[in-house]
This record gives sequence, C-alpha cells and structure tokens, in this order.
Amino acid sequence: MARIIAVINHKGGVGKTTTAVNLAAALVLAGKRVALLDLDPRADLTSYLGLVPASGEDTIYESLFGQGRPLQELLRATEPPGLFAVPGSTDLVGAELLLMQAPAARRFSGPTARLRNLQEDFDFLLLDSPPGLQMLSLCALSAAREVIIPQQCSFLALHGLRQITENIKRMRQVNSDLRLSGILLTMQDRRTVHNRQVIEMVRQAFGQVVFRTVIPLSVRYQEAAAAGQPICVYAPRAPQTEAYAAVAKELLKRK
Amino acid sequence: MARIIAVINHKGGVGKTTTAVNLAAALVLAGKRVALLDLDPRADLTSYLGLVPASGEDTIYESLFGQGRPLQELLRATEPPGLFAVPGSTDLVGAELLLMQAPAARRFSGPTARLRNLQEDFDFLLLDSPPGLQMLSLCALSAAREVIIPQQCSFLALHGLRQITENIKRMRQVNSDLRLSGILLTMQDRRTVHNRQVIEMVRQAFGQVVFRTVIPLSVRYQEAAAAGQPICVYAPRAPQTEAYAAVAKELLKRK
Ligand SMILES: Nc1ncnc2c1ncn2[C@@H]1O[C@H](COP(=O)(O)OP(=O)(O)OP(=O)(O)O)[C@@H](O)[C@H]1O
Ligand SMILES: Nc1ncnc2c1ncn2[C@@H]1O[C@H](COP(=O)(O)OP(=O)(O)OP(=O)(O)O)[C@@H](O)[C@H]1O
Ligand SMILES: [Mg+2]
Ligand SMILES: [Mg+2]
Repeated sequence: MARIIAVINHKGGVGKTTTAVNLAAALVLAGKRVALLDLDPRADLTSYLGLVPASGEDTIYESLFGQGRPLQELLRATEPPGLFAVPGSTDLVGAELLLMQAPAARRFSGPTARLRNLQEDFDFLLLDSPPGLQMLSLCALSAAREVIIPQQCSFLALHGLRQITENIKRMRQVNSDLRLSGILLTMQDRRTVHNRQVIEMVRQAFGQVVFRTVIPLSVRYQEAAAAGQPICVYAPRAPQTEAYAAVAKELLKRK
Repeated sequence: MARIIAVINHKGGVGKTTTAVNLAAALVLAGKRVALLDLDPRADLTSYLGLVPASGEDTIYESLFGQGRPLQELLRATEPPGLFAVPGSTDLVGAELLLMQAPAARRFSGPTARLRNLQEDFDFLLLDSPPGLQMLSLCALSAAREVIIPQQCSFLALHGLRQITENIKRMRQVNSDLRLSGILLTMQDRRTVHNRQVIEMVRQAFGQVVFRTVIPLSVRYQEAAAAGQPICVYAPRAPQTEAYAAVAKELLKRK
C-alpha cells in the first residue's frame, strides 16, 4: 500500500513542484515505485516534465471528479526510468466550484477513493498542489495520509506556514490518518544571516518534524527544470542532487 | 483619477507582494498619493506591513462584496508617510464562491465600482493579487485599468507568464480599458547564465513592454519584509531601493 504524500504550502513559489519532482526521482533511485499526480490547474509539474497535459479524451479532472477512465490509464512514464506521472489539466479549475457546491460530509470522498485506487501499484504517490487557499489543496489533504511542506527560508513565507499547519489540523476531522511527515526548508542562500535566522525559527517552532537536510538556493534546480529533467538526471553527481537524495533517505526512515 | 494597477501573475512566489509594497513606496517618494489593496485571502501584504487584518466589523470582503463600509474607511496609514493600505482578510475566501455563482455579465461590476470609488483620492491604486487561477485574480483584472506582471527570471516561471497574458486578453472583453503596463523581471542572480537567458527570452517575446529595470535577487528584500518595511525605509540608499525607484520612474513615463 503506497504512502500518499501531499506536497503542499499555501505560500507561492516555495519549491512545491521542484520538491515533488526531485523527491519522487530520488525515491525511484532508492528503489521505490513512485507516481506523481499534478493536482494544480496551472499544470506546472506537467510542463516541467514535458508531458502534454492530458487532452481530448479524459483528463485528470474526469478521472478524479467525473466518470472518466481510472487514473492508471492516465499514467505516463518519465525520467528516471520507473517514475510515472498523471498529467494535470486546466480542466481542474472546474473542481473548485464542484467541491464548493458538494455537501460537506462527502465533499472529497469521490476523488479520494479514485486517487487511492493507485495505491496498490506504488510505494509512494506524491501530489503536487496549487498555492493559495483553494479547494484542490484541501482535496490533496483529504486524499493523502502524509504531508510534506516545502518552506522557503524567508520571513515573508512564514505567514503561509502557520496557515497550512492550521489547515492540516482542520483536515484531520475529515481524514484522521493525516500527519505532517516533514517540513523541508528550501532555497537557503548560505551567505545570508536572514535565511539562517528563519531556519532557526522554524526548527524551534517545529522541532524534529523539520528535515535535517536543507535544500540550497541554486540555479541548477532552475536549469534542470528548463531541461525538463529531475536534478538527478540533469546533474547526477552534483550536491543539488545529493540534497534531495538525503531528503529521500530521511523520509524512508520516517515511517 | 487614479491609475489602477493590478500586480498579478498566476505563478506563485515571483515577487507580487514585494513589488506591490516597494513600488507603491517608491511612487510615494516620487510625490504621488498611493494606496495599496490586499486582494489576497492569505493577506500576505497585510502581514508584511504589520497591519492587523481588518477584523470584527467590516473587512475588505464586506466593503467589496457586501454592504460594508466604503473602502475609504478601511484605509490605514503605513510607511513611508503618505502610503495607505486597505488590509486583506481571510474572509475573501468567500469571494470565490460568490463570484463563481454570480451571473457572468455582472460578476465583477459590484466590486469594481466599490474599488473605483477610491480613485478620486489617489494618483495610484496598486492591487496585490493571489497566485493561481482564482476568481479574485480576475476580479483584480476587472477593477484595474493597468497590469504589472512581476516575473521571476526562471524557466519554470515562464509557463505562468503565458497563462496570465492570455487571461488579460480575455478580460478585455469585460474591461476594455485593461492594458499591460509592464513586465517586471525579478530575482535576477547576476552570477547565472540561466537568469540572463530567461530575461533574453522574455525581452524577445514581449519587447518594449518589459521594464528596462531588472530587480536583483537580494536577501535585503527579505530582511525588509521581516522588518515590516518597504525597502526604501529599511535601506534608504541601498541599490535594492534604487531598483524600485527606477521602476517607478519608468512607470511614470508610461502613461
Ligand atoms: N532550491 C532552489 N534554488 C533555486 N531556485 C529554486 C529552488 N527550488 C525551486 N526553485 C525555483 O524557484 C521557483 C519556484 O519553485 P516552484 O515552482 O517549484 O515552487 P512552487 O511552490 O511549486 O510554486 P507555485 O506556488 O507557483 O506552485 C521556480 O522558478 C524554480 O525553478
Ligand atoms: N528580489 C528579491 N530577491 C530575493 N528575494 C525576494 C525578492 N523579491 C521577493 N523575494 C522573496 O521571495 C519570496 C516571494 O516573494 P513574494 O511573496 O513577494 O511573491 P508573491 O508572488 O507575492 O508570492 P505569492 O504567489 O505567494 O503571493 C518572499 O520570501 C520574498 O521575501
Ligand atoms: Mg508549483
Ligand atoms: Mg503575494
């Protein structure tokens, strides 16, 4: 049965998509069967990996919210070999209204059940989520059993950390399994005191749940995205690859 | 009559809030009367400036979408002297459903009229918007007459640039005044080729509409946010302040 992990933070641009892609790839290199799902209507993960968003026939929207084909049929192979992804689609914009209008008690049960159909085929399912306070983010929290919060080492991003941790607590009423597996500090510029101060604040507030590994600020992650590859494919022996491999190791220890 | 400018990009973390605050402050130092409005339900601009989100009585939500007090009464003074801001509120989350359910023809006319009531009192109104494909972003595009798109110099952020420019075109059907005043390239790390390549791509695709000034990647902007001040108050003579002063100068020339 797969570990289903929502990669989420209401704050924008903290490295959710970059983390989803690179952590998934690192888990594959560690021998795990992994699938990514793009739950963001902007479909950035899909465009990162060069997967054409599912078009014409069923998209992820129909499979999760309609009468579409099962998600297994939407899976696409990507790099490194063994990594799969379900492409996103702007159709997901339609999910906001649908979810808002659904009766609260069973608002997420349909998409959650359809998403969990994938769990027998994989060891990990990683869900990339949109920023902002959207229903799709809550849908990801309902379908997942674990949460990883990428967190930029910047003061302005701290405001979002409080909001997402509050929402995780709230979602436990709907999804009692849900637990915070880790807060991943990202984009640290080691030359600055400010980033170190923010890291210190987060470690003091959240303790052990914060991953020991911190992802450095590095243009190599941006270059890898331009090349459409996870960092471990783009620069296999680089320290930027090592950082996400270390996160994967820590995650595997946190059952 | 104020120039009403939506600071917007569907991509997260590209510097929308940082640009709204610092550009507004630079315009005040250039002698203009300026007000900021926080149209993001997460209220990051409000927490940046240390303004307690409007609570208890009317929030921006009631003033824009309900029968609340006029926005003039919600204005708060902030730094530098002469800059005002209407605080945001998580109540704005309620606007998504309200706007989706409103008949398309007059979906934004109420909030647009109420927002434009401020235009006699100021030279500039800057609207900070949320990331993602949300109705509140469209509401900002409906109320504004101009758009500034902060754009991170990173390949992964280019996908969002296409999406926002397409939505601006679409919104012209509802708001024929709407024009793109500028694309502001942000967070350039001058040490990297990648950022320069992305800048080149954006200048080639959009030409003159891209501001000549590029905002550098600098922790000083994060420090200023931690201090709750615009960069021109936090570090008055620093190059980071000069960069937004130069953007303000360019904007004043683009009538
Ligand atoms: N460690 C890093 N160092 C430098 N740049 C990074 C790093 N991680 C991500 N980036 C870049 O920062 C930007 C934001 O990253 P990303 O798009 O993954 O964040 P996100 O949280 O998914 O954004 P959104 O909120 O829009 O979904 C991208 O341009 C990406 O290439
Ligand atoms: N030029 C810059 N150099 C370095 N850091 C910056 C710069 N501009 C903004 N930042 C930092 O980058 C992060 C993103 O900036 P900001 O929050 O303004 O973006 P945003 O587009 O408003 O994000 P969101 O999509 O969540 O609304 C913040 O932590 C901010 O302090
Ligand atoms: Mg993303
Ligand atoms: Mg913002």
